Amino acid sequence: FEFNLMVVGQSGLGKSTFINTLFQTELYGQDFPSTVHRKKKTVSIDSSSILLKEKGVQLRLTIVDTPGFGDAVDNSNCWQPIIDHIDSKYEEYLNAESRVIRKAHINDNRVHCCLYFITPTGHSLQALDIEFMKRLHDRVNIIPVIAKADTLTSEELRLFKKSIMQDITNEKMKLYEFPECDDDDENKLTKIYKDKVPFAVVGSNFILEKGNKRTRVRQYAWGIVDVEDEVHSDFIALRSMLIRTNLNDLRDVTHNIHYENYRYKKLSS
Amino acid sequence: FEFNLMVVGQSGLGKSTFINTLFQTELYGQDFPSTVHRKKKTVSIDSSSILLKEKGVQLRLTIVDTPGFGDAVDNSNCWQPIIDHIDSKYEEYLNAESRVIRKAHINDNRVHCCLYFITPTGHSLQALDIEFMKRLHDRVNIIPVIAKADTLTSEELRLFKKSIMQDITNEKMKLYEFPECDDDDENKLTKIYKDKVPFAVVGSNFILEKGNKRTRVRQYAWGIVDVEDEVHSDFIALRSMLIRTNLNDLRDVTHNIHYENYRYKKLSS
Ligand SMILES: Nc1nc2c(ncn2[C@@H]2O[C@H](COP(=O)(O)OP(=O)(O)O)[C@@H](O)[C@H]2O)c(=O)[nH]1
Ligand SMILES: Nc1nc2c(ncn2[C@@H]2O[C@H](COP(=O)(O)OP(=O)(O)O)[C@@H](O)[C@H]2O)c(=O)[nH]1
Repeated sequence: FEFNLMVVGQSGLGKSTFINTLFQTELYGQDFPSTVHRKKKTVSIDSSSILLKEKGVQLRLTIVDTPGFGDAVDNSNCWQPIIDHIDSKYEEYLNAESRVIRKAHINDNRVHCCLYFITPTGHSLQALDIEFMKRLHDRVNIIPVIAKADTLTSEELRLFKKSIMQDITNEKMKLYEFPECDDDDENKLTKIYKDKVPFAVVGSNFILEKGNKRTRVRQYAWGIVDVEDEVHSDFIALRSMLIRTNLNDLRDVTHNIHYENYRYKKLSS
Repeated sequence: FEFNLMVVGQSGLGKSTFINTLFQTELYGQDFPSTVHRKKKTVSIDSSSILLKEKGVQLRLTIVDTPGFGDAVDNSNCWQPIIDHIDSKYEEYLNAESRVIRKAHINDNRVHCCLYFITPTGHSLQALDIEFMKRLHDRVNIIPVIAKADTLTSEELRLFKKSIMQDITNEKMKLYEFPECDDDDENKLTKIYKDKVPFAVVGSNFILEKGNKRTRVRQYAWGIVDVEDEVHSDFIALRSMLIRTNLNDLRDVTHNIHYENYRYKKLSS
């Protein structure tokens, strides 16, 4: 069972910390990100895989990192290496699938989900956010998240989400749609979680041990942000929607919609 | 007594809020900034003046705002309109000063101080920050501030400041130097404040009334950031160094060093 998750956003938005938090791992050690992020001239595509056990199932999770995105003075076309990567994985799969003698299980390296990190300005989407999402929304499942959400008060966050969704509607951008649930009770929860899009996330590499409970927190002089407190951020909602319930749907939509689109355009040109 | 303060930094770094906080005013109304900041294609230079009474002295404060800076996908040369504005003010002054019959008091519209807002990434200076400061440090007094400092824990802030000062040294950038003080006790305080550079600022338009005390705060679900609490941010240090003690020195350095440089280059070319 493979799952390939791409992470996109400017340097310093807490992406590495968030991945560690989401999968409760140290995939990104504390020193590693800061040296990688300095003074990148072009966007590179870095993949790292880990084996996880999720609900008793062995999962090979691959995180596709995109350091350099949005970090230069001139970011024109900084999305191109990302588009090329996504298309090349569709191409690989198409070739494997088209062989006369082909394998029973084709290695699936296609990007199943792209988490796009929005800078918490408090105003609206930035020009770069819009340019990126317009070019990628019909190639890959995009789930936008508001980075470092502990930068915003609850009122600022409410207005910011409203303004972002307005931009997304105006620009006709198609985000990944979480599917309906068969179970009525689960559907209620799904609806509550779906209404939180774009998810406001907080991550941390710092773990506080309180008795027998271990939680990831950010300790400020004025208070402690608890990553798992649903009042503090939408982390729990996102983790639930992403990992607990929809990994399969993200893979299915990638295969049945985005990949088929690619295949159709490729074979009919 | 005129003082002209330029504010530079990407949209959403809390610049308008900070100016309101610094001068305890509503110079930037709550609605105004958000409409101005959307989708600017080029950098514009907007000046607004207010009359303040500071230590019994009438002060005409002019804030020079630079909306659009760093907000596009391609920010190449976004500093040029800023350079042109600064140079044009030197040019105006030079013309007024060079007249055969000249006024006793020349209107001083030169930029006395440029507050440069650094995005709180937690890593180091961004390419844009370096490009801007390298071109402007020998034209105007630059005081860098870390925007939205409540985004960083005290440890993250300590590392971030260290990394920024390292970049500034490596790139040979000349920041405004706060002068020594004649008074020994004041000098101790000046030294403490100088060591906080780059100042980590927090601003707010929200005023909390506690008894007869009114403070500007940011209210989060996990705690309240008090702009005037010296543990929460360097706001008090910056306000003291900028307004309480060094307005005159900033004007003198602008006149005796930056303006003289301009005049020398202009007249000898
Ligand atoms: N305020 C805040 N800071 C965070 C959060 N997550 C990470 N950081 C800090 O932001 C800085 C950059 O984090 P990092 O994960 O390296 O960001 P990346 O460059 O996007 O991978 C570090 O100082 C982190 O401790 C968060 O949720 N909120
Ligand atoms: N976390 C944090 N947010 C701030 C701070 N100052 C302002 N903000 C918020 O950041 C957003 C943008 O502020 P604004 O002053 O308009 O920024 P500008 O675009 O740089 O002028 C608003 O939601 C403000 O309430 C601050 O010190 N810390």
